[in-house]
Amino acid sequence: MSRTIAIINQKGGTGKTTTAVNLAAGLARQGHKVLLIDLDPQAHATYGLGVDIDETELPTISEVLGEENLPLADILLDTSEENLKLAPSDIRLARTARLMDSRTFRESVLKKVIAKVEGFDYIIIDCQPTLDVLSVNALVCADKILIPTQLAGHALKGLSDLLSTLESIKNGDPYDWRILLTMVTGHGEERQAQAVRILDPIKDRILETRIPRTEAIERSQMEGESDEPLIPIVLSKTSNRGSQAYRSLVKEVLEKWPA
Amino acid sequence: MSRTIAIINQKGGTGKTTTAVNLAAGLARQGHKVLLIDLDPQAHATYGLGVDIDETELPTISEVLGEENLPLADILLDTSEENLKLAPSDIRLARTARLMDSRTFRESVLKKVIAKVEGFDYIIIDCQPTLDVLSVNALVCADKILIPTQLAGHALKGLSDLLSTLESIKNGDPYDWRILLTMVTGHGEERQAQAVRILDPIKDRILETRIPRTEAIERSQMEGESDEPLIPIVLSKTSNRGSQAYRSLVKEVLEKWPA
Ligand SMILES: Nc1ncnc2c1ncn2[C@@H]1O[C@H](COP(=O)(O)OP(=O)(O)OP(=O)(O)O)[C@@H](O)[C@H]1O
Ligand SMILES: Nc1ncnc2c1ncn2[C@@H]1O[C@H](COP(=O)(O)OP(=O)(O)OP(=O)(O)O)[C@@H](O)[C@H]1O
Ligand SMILES: [Mg+2]
Ligand SMILES: [Mg+2]
Repeated sequence: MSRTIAIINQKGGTGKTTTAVNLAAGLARQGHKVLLIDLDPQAHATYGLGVDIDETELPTISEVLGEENLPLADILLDTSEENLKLAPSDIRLARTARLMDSRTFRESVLKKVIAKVEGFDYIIIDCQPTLDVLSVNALVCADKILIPTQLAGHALKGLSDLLSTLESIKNGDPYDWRILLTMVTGHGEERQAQAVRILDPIKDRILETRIPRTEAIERSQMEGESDEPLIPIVLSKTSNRGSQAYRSLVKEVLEKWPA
Repeated sequence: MSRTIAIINQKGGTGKTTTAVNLAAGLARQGHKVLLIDLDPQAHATYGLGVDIDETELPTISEVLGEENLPLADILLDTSEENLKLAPSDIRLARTARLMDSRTFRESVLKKVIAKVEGFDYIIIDCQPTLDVLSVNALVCADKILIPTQLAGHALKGLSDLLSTLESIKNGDPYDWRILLTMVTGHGEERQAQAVRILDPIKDRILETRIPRTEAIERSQMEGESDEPLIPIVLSKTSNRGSQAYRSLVKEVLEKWPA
């Protein structure tokens, strides 16, 4: 039975994809069998692992959740990391999501699909920045929920919506959730201290690891001039604040949510 | 006939709300009659203008686009800026959007509603980070499209999707679009230069104004300890890089898209 972790926050740009790709790659490098499911039609996790889905005719998660009803195992791609497989996404998923909205048991389509794959210690799901049918499917599947959030006004506003949506979806089923503080900066003490005060009622849900805002992390998601594929910062040969932070996240996830 | 400007980018966290609130407030301060429509169920533009919608029983854009069919004029709120009115949003808009999906002419609901209000020089629409029925409605209404984007890998990926969606929606109708570079930093020359090279084919679409990443802008969206409402940085009494940049944006919009 694998651990399924949904990486979610309906606020845009809080570091969900960066966290999903680095957590998945980092756990795989530690020897765990990992599946990363890209549930965002914009397919940023797919690009982040160096797969240019536009250039291929390959089927994606869209054909698994849609009327084609392909088995999940049929669309899995190898990545440069031996223990990491990817279920890629593409823009067709946006249309599939609209069609899913009118199906019976639309909330459990992904859960039924995941139940048929075996051999993974961790399944990581990257979500898009809305609480639509795709995100609800991720929350239904996952027993662990990781919420990347910045120490910023707008990012904190939506947390109570997300937590009450989660509560109503889980309806008594066991689950665990944690907040990951991302893009933490050295300046702006006043603002960040204010944000931490706002989070005080749920401070025991905040992971110890904090991801700093670093240029190296921003650069790691930018294709270079040469056709080298993107490499998640956690796997970088050099040690920097960004790679150290994501390695510490991998360690903390292994402690709190062992396979 | 007012100028309708949609602020849109399906990538999350590119500075759409920050730009919508500051452009609207800046144009109003120059004496133009402005309406800001919050089309994001997360209602960040509504909070950004100091309206705590959770505390009120007020109707929002959700009741205008939904089956209640309220006139837009009935939900407009005054703001601290004399020439600026707000059409607030709230989380109910997410459910309204799902119901809109099955209506006939679902793409033109907002256009019909806006046609009935008068007296505004500019109508600014803040969009959520997806290309769903709400964003399509904004694109159908707007004759000007402003696309805030960061000089970052993921943000550039989605531009071609957005531009082809726009092309198919407008289907021959006149419109104009511009890109606004946001959160531009002093470091990371290599990454930003690479990003500008990727944008080269559409470089004449990039506005001259570039919005720097500043702590003052980030702080301007964070509620303080005291109950003072949030003030858009463009209206700040002190002059700083953030307020100057947004004042330059107001000027450039008035030049390129006069009322
Ligand atoms: N710790 C960091 N330091 C610097 N830049 C970062 C960091 N984390 C993420 N970024 C950058 O911030 C932007 C947003 O990150 P990312 O795309 O991972 O967020 P997201 O929550 O997945 O966004 P969306 O809501 O669009 O899915 C990206 O350009 C990314 O490269
Ligand atoms: N120029 C800037 N300098 C520093 N911080 C900024 C700047 N512009 C925006 N921000 C901050 O970045 C975050 C994202 O900005 P904003 O919420 O405006 O983006 P958005 O595109 O509206 O996001 P969403 O996709 O969730 O709607 C916010 O915390 C905001 O305060
Ligand atoms: Mg993402
Ligand atoms: Mg926004």
